[in-house]
Amino acid sequence: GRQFAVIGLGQFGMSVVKTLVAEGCDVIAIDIIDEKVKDASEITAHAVVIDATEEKALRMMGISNVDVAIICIGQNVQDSILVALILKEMGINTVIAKALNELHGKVLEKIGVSKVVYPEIDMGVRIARGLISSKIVEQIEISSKHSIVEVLAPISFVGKTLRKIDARVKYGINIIAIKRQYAKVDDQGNIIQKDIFDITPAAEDIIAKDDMLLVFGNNDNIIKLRSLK
Amino acid sequence: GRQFAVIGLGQFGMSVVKTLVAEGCDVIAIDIIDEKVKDASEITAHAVVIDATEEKALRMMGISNVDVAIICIGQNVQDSILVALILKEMGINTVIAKALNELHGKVLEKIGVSKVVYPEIDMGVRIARGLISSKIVEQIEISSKHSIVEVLAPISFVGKTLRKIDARVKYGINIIAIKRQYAKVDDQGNIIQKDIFDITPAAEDIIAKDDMLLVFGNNDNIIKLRSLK
Ligand SMILES: Nc1ncnc2c1ncn2[C@@H]1O[C@H](COP(=O)(O)OP(=O)(O)OP(=O)(O)O)[C@@H](O)[C@H]1O
Ligand SMILES: Nc1ncnc2c1ncn2[C@@H]1O[C@H](COP(=O)(O)OP(=O)(O)OP(=O)(O)O)[C@@H](O)[C@H]1O
Repeated sequence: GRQFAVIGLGQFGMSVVKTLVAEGCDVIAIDIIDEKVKDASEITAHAVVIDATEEKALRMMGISNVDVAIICIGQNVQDSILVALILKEMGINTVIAKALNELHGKVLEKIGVSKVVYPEIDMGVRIARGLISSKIVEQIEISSKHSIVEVLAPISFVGKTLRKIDARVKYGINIIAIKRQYAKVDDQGNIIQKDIFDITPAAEDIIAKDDMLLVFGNNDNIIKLRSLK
Repeated sequence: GRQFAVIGLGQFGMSVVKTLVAEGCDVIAIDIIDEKVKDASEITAHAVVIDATEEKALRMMGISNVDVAIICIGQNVQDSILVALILKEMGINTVIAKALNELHGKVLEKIGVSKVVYPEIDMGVRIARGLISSKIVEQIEISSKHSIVEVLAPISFVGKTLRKIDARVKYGINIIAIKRQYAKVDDQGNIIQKDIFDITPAAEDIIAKDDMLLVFGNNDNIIKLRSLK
């Protein structure tokens, strides 16, 4: 199985350790502060106090054998960069690091960090998108070539059963849910729009005008579907 | 359209503002520091310098009319809590706030904040899960009741066509992809496992032993599927 090293046990680092351990992964947890390592030792057997900028100390811990290292040092940009350099020079396959700001992140990328994390910025984007999206889902990338995405039903589908549309054969996509809006009057006499979802629709279900289709398929087919009239 | 207020323009707050504005939303951006408001004014027309703990100042800005307020004050826990209290008493429908730690978060929930965000902790979980998952997808919650998840093919499915299994009718789930492993010899003579994906599988496709099924459906049905033999 793969071995992980987490360097820096702030909130981000500790959260990475907890999640990896909860999934049964082998994790070495490192911090320069005793207290943090003590807390981590309640979660993983391998928790050590090390200044990660000291290459000898890292090697003695067998860090050069891990498959993935996650650097979670935030405020001390210099240490974060130095540790990244050391780990890449040691030949560790995958090094992931959080960055304090974009300049920090750019330097980490130049060193060979494969993924730079900006927790505050990334979560800001996610929270904002979650607020805007009244869709079931905006777009989820399942792999680099396939997605799940909501698409307005093409006019040519309206009035037809799913069986007749034969989406899988004709368009290479799978319609996994249909969202339809209907108007409802609330207890103050206001008209409000409500959504109904037809999940795993039946072959006999008929598409109506303005239905939103939750669709799964490869990205090229999704693009073609969107340009259908 | 809905109106948003973002209070506190650190990295998290600024990211929320940028994302909302990029999606065409109406955003009031507030901070006590001139410089931050000046940066925000390049993104949104409504950017004001206010101490958000001063209710009168908030009311003069028309904050009581927004539908959603996002409090992005991090270090100053007292201010964050006071602002949350003021906004809920003003009757703002949805108040979201980031929290410095779990105690801070619990207090915010008691006040009526509908969603508490822990950027460092939440991103730690996401990054760790992304590292572990060699599956197409671990589990994606589509709504509070439906998910997309990878499931080992039950023995009773093996050797049958999808048509015969009739998953949608019999089990209320939609098999949207099949992942199968096969052994391949690399150029050094090592045997390596490779995955092949059958996306939007045909009705005549036959399930093999150890196939992983990417399944969409409601959570109860997914649980039942998992316990099938
Ligand atoms: N050279 C180092 N070697 C090992 N650990 C280090 C080193 N420098 C910093 N750390 C540790 O990294 C951890 C996280 O760093 P810091 O608290 O600066 O980041 P942060 O971004 O504020 O953390 P959080 O993840 O809570 O947001 C700290 O526990 C710190 O002791
Ligand atoms: N009473 C207040 N009224 C308005 N703005 C405030 C108030 N108190 C703090 N702020 C602002 O909130 C912003 C974010 O706060 P702070 O920098 O403490 O949080 P942070 O968690 O470190 O930010 P980040 O989102 O970058 O992680 C700051 O720009 C600060 O000026």
